[in-house]
Amino acid sequence: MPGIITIGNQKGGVGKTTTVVNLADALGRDGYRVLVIDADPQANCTSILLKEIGLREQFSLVKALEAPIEDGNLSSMACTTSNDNVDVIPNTIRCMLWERTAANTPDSILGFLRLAKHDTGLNKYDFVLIDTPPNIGAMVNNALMLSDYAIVPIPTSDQFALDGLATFLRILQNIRSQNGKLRLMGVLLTKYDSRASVYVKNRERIISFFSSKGIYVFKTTIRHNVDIDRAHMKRKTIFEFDPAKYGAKDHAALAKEIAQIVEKE
Amino acid sequence: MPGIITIGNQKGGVGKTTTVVNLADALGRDGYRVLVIDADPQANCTSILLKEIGLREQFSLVKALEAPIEDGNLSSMACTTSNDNVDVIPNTIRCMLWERTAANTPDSILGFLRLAKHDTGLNKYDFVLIDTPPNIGAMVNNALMLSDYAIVPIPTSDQFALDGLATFLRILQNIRSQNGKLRLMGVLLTKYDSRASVYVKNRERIISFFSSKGIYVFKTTIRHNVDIDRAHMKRKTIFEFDPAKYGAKDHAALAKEIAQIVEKE
Ligand SMILES: Nc1ncnc2c1ncn2[C@@H]1O[C@H](COP(=O)(O)OP(=O)(O)OP(=O)(O)O)[C@@H](O)[C@H]1O
Ligand SMILES: Nc1ncnc2c1ncn2[C@@H]1O[C@H](COP(=O)(O)OP(=O)(O)OP(=O)(O)O)[C@@H](O)[C@H]1O
Ligand SMILES: [Mg+2]
Ligand SMILES: [Mg+2]
Repeated sequence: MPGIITIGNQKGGVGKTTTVVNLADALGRDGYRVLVIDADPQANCTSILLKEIGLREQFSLVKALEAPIEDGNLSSMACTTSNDNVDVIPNTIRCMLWERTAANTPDSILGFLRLAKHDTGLNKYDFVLIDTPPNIGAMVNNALMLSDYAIVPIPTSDQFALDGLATFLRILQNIRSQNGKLRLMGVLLTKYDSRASVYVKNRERIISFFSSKGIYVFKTTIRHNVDIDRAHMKRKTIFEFDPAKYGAKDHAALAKEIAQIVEKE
Repeated sequence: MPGIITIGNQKGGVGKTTTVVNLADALGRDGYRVLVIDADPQANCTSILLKEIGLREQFSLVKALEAPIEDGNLSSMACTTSNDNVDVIPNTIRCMLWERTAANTPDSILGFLRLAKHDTGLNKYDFVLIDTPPNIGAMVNNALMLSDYAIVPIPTSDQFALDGLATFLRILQNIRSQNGKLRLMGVLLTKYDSRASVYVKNRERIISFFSSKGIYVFKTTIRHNVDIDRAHMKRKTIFEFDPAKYGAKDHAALAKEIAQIVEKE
């Protein structure tokens, strides 16, 4: 059974998608088999990882969710990426319509569980990483109901992202009452630019604040790296773009840190 | 009747809230009366502009929306800010529940129009600025149904924000069929960091791409400025924090540019 990790934060632009695509590639390069589920209807993950974009007419998360109840599963929707160890379940904007129709049905939080229930094809993966949208709606709830862990990216410069964490932790608590295996793996500091002293001080303040609350902060901090933006523009992971850059080194270090945490359990 | 402007982009973290709070303050300092409507349930605008946070138990957008049909209006929910020319209608997370219950009712796009219909109190404002969440749900649809203009912030470094614009323009077109006065005022380039050549080139490429499509790009570009983050951390607008900084100068220039555009019409 794979370790299933939701990358979540209802604040926008904190680096959820950036973390998912680059962490997946890093784990894949370390020899792990990884499935990425793009649970965001805006499908930014898909735009990076799915090399043949036309495939998502036949293979997508929303197609799995819309299939007749007995027919749906997740693993049959997996598509290859440029890393042989990484597959992706793409998404499309139609997922937004699905969210609306599923709104007053069990699928609004149990859809992914239903699809995963007898899905033995998932067992070939060591990790499942789920990218989620910037809200606390059906997709995040579904992802957390399926997950062993949540990782919350927080930019060291973003006050609003910090403000929103309490709300996200409440969502985790609610879901834990139904999914007892769900834990917060930790907070991941992102977009860290050490050139401005306010960001350096803020990072230290954030780390000590979370320690005092017993919340784990990853030892790896993802530094701000212009090559991360450049990789996205080229529809590549940072490793495909230039593995010598900080963005690659930081995600490689994060992959090792996460693999250790999961292996200890 | 005020000029009503939605600041929208379904991509997260592009600077919607940053633009709304600082543009409002800039317009206020130029002598215009401004109402800010925080249409995001995450209420980041509220956390900056509402000095007495307890007020939002009595005064909020969601309270207006939940009031009995004949009783609701917007202007009675307006609270003061530290700028005498700027009022804010706060929001709370309960707005997310409202969105769900309103989902299959006319209010899911007509709620704001209903509240504004006989609301003569709105006429004391020259501008209404509406901050919206990173999605294309009820709040954005409501805001656009009420608006004369939409402004779309796009960071010069963000490929996904650029990818998402086509979708946002489609939403504008759909709403225009019911609200004939709605226009895209323009795209606002944000978070512009001229230190990396890829960002300088990207900005030029974005500007020429939009010109070729007949889409107006504001002459004012909002530069990346660490003081914008510092102002948010202090719950201040950039003008309250330090009007000498780039963040203030850029939003002041934007206010002048927008006032000219609106006055020409
Ligand atoms: N370490 C970094 N260095 C430089 N740019 C970064 C870094 N991390 C993220 N970014 C940039 O920040 C922007 C937002 O990142 P991303 O889209 O991954 O966030 P998100 O949380 O998935 O956003 P959303 O909430 O909209 O889904 C993107 O332009 C991305 O390239
Ligand atoms: N010009 C700028 N210089 C420096 N930081 C900026 C600038 N504009 C925005 N930011 C920072 O980027 C982050 C995202 O900005 P903001 O919250 O305004 O975006 P948003 O589009 O409202 O996000 P959301 O979609 O989550 O509502 C914040 O930490 C903000 O301080
Ligand atoms: Mg994303
Ligand atoms: Mg915002």
